[in-house]
Amino acid sequence: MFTIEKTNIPHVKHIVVVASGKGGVGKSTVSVLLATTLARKGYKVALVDADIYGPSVPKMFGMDDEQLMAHTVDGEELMIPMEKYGVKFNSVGFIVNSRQAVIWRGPLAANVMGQLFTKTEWGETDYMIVDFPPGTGDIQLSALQQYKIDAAIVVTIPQILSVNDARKGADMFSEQKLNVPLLGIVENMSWFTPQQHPDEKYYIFGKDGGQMLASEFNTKLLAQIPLITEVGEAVEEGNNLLEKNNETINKIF
Amino acid sequence: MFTIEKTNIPHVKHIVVVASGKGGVGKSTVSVLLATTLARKGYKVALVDADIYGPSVPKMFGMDDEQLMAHTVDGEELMIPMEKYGVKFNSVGFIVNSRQAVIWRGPLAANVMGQLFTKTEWGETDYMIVDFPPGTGDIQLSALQQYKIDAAIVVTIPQILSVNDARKGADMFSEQKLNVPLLGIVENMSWFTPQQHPDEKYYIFGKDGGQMLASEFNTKLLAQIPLITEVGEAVEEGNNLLEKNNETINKIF
Ligand SMILES: Nc1ncnc2c1ncn2[C@@H]1O[C@H](COP(=O)(O)OP(=O)(O)O)[C@@H](O)[C@H]1O
Ligand SMILES: Nc1ncnc2c1ncn2[C@@H]1O[C@H](COP(=O)(O)OP(=O)(O)O)[C@@H](O)[C@H]1O
Repeated sequence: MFTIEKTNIPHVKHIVVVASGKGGVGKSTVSVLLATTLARKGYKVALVDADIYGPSVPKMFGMDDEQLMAHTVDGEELMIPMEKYGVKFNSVGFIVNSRQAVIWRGPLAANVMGQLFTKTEWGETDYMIVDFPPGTGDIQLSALQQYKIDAAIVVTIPQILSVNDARKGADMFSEQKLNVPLLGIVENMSWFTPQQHPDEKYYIFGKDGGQMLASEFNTKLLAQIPLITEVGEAVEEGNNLLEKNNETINKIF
Repeated sequence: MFTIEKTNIPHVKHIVVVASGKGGVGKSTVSVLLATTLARKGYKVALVDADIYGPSVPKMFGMDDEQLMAHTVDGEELMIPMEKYGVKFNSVGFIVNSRQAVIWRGPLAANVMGQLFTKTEWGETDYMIVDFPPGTGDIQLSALQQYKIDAAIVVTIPQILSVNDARKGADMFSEQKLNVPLLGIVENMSWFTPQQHPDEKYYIFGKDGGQMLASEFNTKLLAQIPLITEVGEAVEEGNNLLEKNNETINKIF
């Protein structure tokens, strides 16, 4: 039987893909949160912003206008990743001018994602977190077939109505031949507690979607992340608040 | 000079595209709100759910499991649109099994969108609202080149950081040769007011992004829509609350 030989990424111990069924559920936010949390625990972390449709990792780190550098190592030109809060990161947004509306086709997407994975000097890495393009098209499938991914996390909002979209995201990993274990579901935007009313919880985006999806796929609900204004404004401040709020994020690994 | 002959959609007076730079900002919600508001004012309204990546209009109307019917008119087979709250609608989700993860390529997308526009029996229509696929790829560009679109609305959230994505959406219409007038910007998820604290406003997703984008493109900020839990749960209930809250929605046309 013919099996696809997967590309291994040298010096990286674990590769975790963060995926979603549709955009805007907080997948990039969760990717950044996961990466910075792991870095804070002392792990060597690489964050690959492979979200070709809307790479937002650089601006979440406040480094949108930075210039990526490259240098030659053993005759091969490698990009030098950016670094902040103990996380090394590279982004589609640095390789392709993210102000342009790029027409993404399979070969271009595979080429650019390949550069992020194998033409970036990541160095010894414990966890590589991959902020995946939202949705479930052939671009996502090809990447999952090509690289050895150790685990996947699917991000959803609590809305029962939007669980349908998230389900497609989770389905993508249960493809037998893909062999990518679904680590669990992260439910984001789970409730909102106003600062001046710490005992109140408002379920603006519904309830229970994360648990329903986790049960359906026989996997864990890894965390429920509330809406916190600072998360959208300043990643470090947002992450500090989320960590106080959310001991579970710390338990994911 | 060679100009593309645009396809006119018979019996439809005005076609308005509702677009966004990225998913999850509420484009489908705004499309549904706009359609039901116009229907309530007595206009004949058609809602085209062309959001191929995540068609959500049927479930917003609670008609996800309905079967689309077709009949033959003058030898041509036409789909009969669904109808609710005075709005006629058809969706990619009825034509293609939306539970499947479809690999969307240009020709397939153009074919399915073409069926929604020209193989659906819309009848005499004052306003056709088009829930566009999010983003700015060649699928969106091809549709804008092919059909005569009278106006475009771009939906954004207030986050200054996400205005970059919305800007690409607005840029798409300012392409000289496309000739699609940008009617204005709708800012969604502008604040949250807890029911028990009607004097408080929480800017969970930031502030000012909509106005900033409107000024940049020399167009109007048509409306600011607050976060209202019922919007995600029951479109009619949500729309009633939004209309009380938001006289501006009524002034868009
Ligand atoms: N828990 C949260 N609290 C407040 N804002 C959030 C939260 N999660 C995400 N956001 C905001 O919601 C928007 C969408 O999040 P993002 O991570 O870009 O989603 P995705 O990657 O799924 O498209 C961004 O403006 C982000 O700052
Ligand atoms: N003003 C609002 N208040 C509360 N929830 C909203 C509002 N606008 C959108 N939503 C919810 O946010 C999610 C994304 O909205 P949707 O219209 O599907 O976005 P898009 O079409 O841009 O992907 C849905 O769960 C929807 O119910």
